[in-house]
Amino acid sequence: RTHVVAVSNQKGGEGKTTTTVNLAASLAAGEHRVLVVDADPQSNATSALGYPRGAASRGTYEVLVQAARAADVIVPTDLERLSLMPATPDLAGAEVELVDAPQRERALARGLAPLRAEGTFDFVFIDCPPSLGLLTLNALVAADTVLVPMQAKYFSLEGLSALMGTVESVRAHFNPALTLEGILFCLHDQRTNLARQVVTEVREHFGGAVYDTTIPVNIRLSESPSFGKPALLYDIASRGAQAYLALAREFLARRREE
Amino acid sequence: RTHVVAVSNQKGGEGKTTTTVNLAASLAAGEHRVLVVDADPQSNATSALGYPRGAASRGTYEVLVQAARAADVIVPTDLERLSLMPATPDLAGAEVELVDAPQRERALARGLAPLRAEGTFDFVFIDCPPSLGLLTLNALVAADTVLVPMQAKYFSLEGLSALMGTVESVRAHFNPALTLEGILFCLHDQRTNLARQVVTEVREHFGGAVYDTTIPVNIRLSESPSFGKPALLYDIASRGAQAYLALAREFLARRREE
Ligand SMILES: Nc1ncnc2c1ncn2[C@@H]1O[C@H](COP(=O)(O)OP(=O)(O)OP(=O)(O)O)[C@@H](O)[C@H]1O
Ligand SMILES: Nc1ncnc2c1ncn2[C@@H]1O[C@H](COP(=O)(O)OP(=O)(O)OP(=O)(O)O)[C@@H](O)[C@H]1O
Ligand SMILES: [Mg+2]
Ligand SMILES: [Mg+2]
Repeated sequence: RTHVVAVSNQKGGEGKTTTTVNLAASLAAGEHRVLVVDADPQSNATSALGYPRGAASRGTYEVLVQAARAADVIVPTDLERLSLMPATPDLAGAEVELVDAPQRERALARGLAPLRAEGTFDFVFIDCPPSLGLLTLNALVAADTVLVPMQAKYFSLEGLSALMGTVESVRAHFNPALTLEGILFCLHDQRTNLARQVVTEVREHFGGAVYDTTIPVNIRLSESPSFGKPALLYDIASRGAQAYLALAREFLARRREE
Repeated sequence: RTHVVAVSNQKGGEGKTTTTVNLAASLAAGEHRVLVVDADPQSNATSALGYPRGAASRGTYEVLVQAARAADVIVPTDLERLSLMPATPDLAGAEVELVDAPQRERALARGLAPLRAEGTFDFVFIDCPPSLGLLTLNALVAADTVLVPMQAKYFSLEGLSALMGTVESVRAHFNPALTLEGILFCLHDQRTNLARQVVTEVREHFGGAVYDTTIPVNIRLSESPSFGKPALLYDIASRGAQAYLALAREFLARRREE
């Protein structure tokens, strides 16, 4: 059964793309068939997986706005079991173009339905933009769960409650089955008081939803997208690559408990 | 004469809000009359200046969508010469509500026009969301210049060219007078090779537009919003507060050369 995860946080720079790319890669390296759907017009996940600006001609935009077949726009990556539905520059116009479409929040769910039916992938990860607009809404409606990367900082804490409000609203109106996959602390420097306070507060409120794995600040994670590769292909020994491999193990262990 | 600066970068988490709040505060501490316009529905600048979620009842939304008078929604902050036009939760709906309005990209320019006419402020800084949507467009059309905070990282470099493309488009269609105030490296760790490479590339392309001042990673800058204060009121001796004071001096020196 295909398990679809929206990676979302409307706060900017919390590690959504880095988590999408590296968690997906870690699962693919572990022999799971994984698809990354880049739903962000910035197309950072797309370049991080080897398709810099202009390299991909079709992708999420065509699926959302032109009802293109997902299988026709999905491309390979340097990892055998990791595939990509690219973001292209046209995607910047998708929110406007979808506004008047019937069931405009289900466009991505419709696009991914054949993949679910064919069981092509074990996991699909959708990289969302830093907003709660129509692209993020489509991801939350298409997904089984939402994974929230966040920093242990004050604005991140403020953003978390706004995001959970949106998730509740999506459950109420569009996707009652949507649940929280987990909350992941990224770019994490646990030596600071602020970080400890934020982690404590989030764990108090969300309990076991918060992953034990945290992702430390590690330069390899910001370097690897410039080579179009996930960190485990660029420097598997790095703390960053190892942290996402550990996250993948924790992610899988939790899924087995479901 | 009122000088209006849009603080913009569609890439998330590059230091827009931290720069808006702390540069504005540094100028206000130096006896300039400064207004921060929070144009981001996340309302991070608003809480960073002492108005946590719910505290402000009216603000940028009313000016944009209801043609409210700017002077009627502007509120004070803990700094005598620093004022705030708050973001409120309604602002999340502004982009949708503005879509069919006549001259929808000029709503903020119209709202700020009386302030310019009355010369109430020396400087206005507009905090933008991480997107190139209608709110950012309104800021770029209302502004004299755009200041771009960015990190010295790979995705930030990709984002810079997309942003400059948008600026060119705004100059061509809506605001021919818009110029680049400057590019500011934020959350800057100059010890890494990646950082040095990105700085070199950006300086090569943008020359003197890049500030000599860079803002280092400093925990005080992520802590101070939790106290509703700019860093110079929270810990003026901190590297973060000192860096923004230095930026303010460089900002003013450049303005005098104009
Ligand atoms: N653990 C880490 N260590 C070092 N750098 C990191 C780490 N995680 C992410 N980065 C870098 O920090 C920046 C922000 O991360 P990223 O782009 O993944 O966040 P995001 O939430 O996807 O941002 P946006 O809101 O713009 O989509 C990027 O330049 C990325 O390469
Ligand atoms: N120099 C710094 N040192 C330490 N923390 C910082 C620094 N600059 C910003 N921060 C923190 O890093 C995070 C990102 O910064 P900020 O929110 O200002 O970026 P932004 O570009 O406004 O983000 P968004 O795209 O979501 O609007 C925030 O939690 C902020 O408090
Ligand atoms: Mg991203
Ligand atoms: Mg901000």
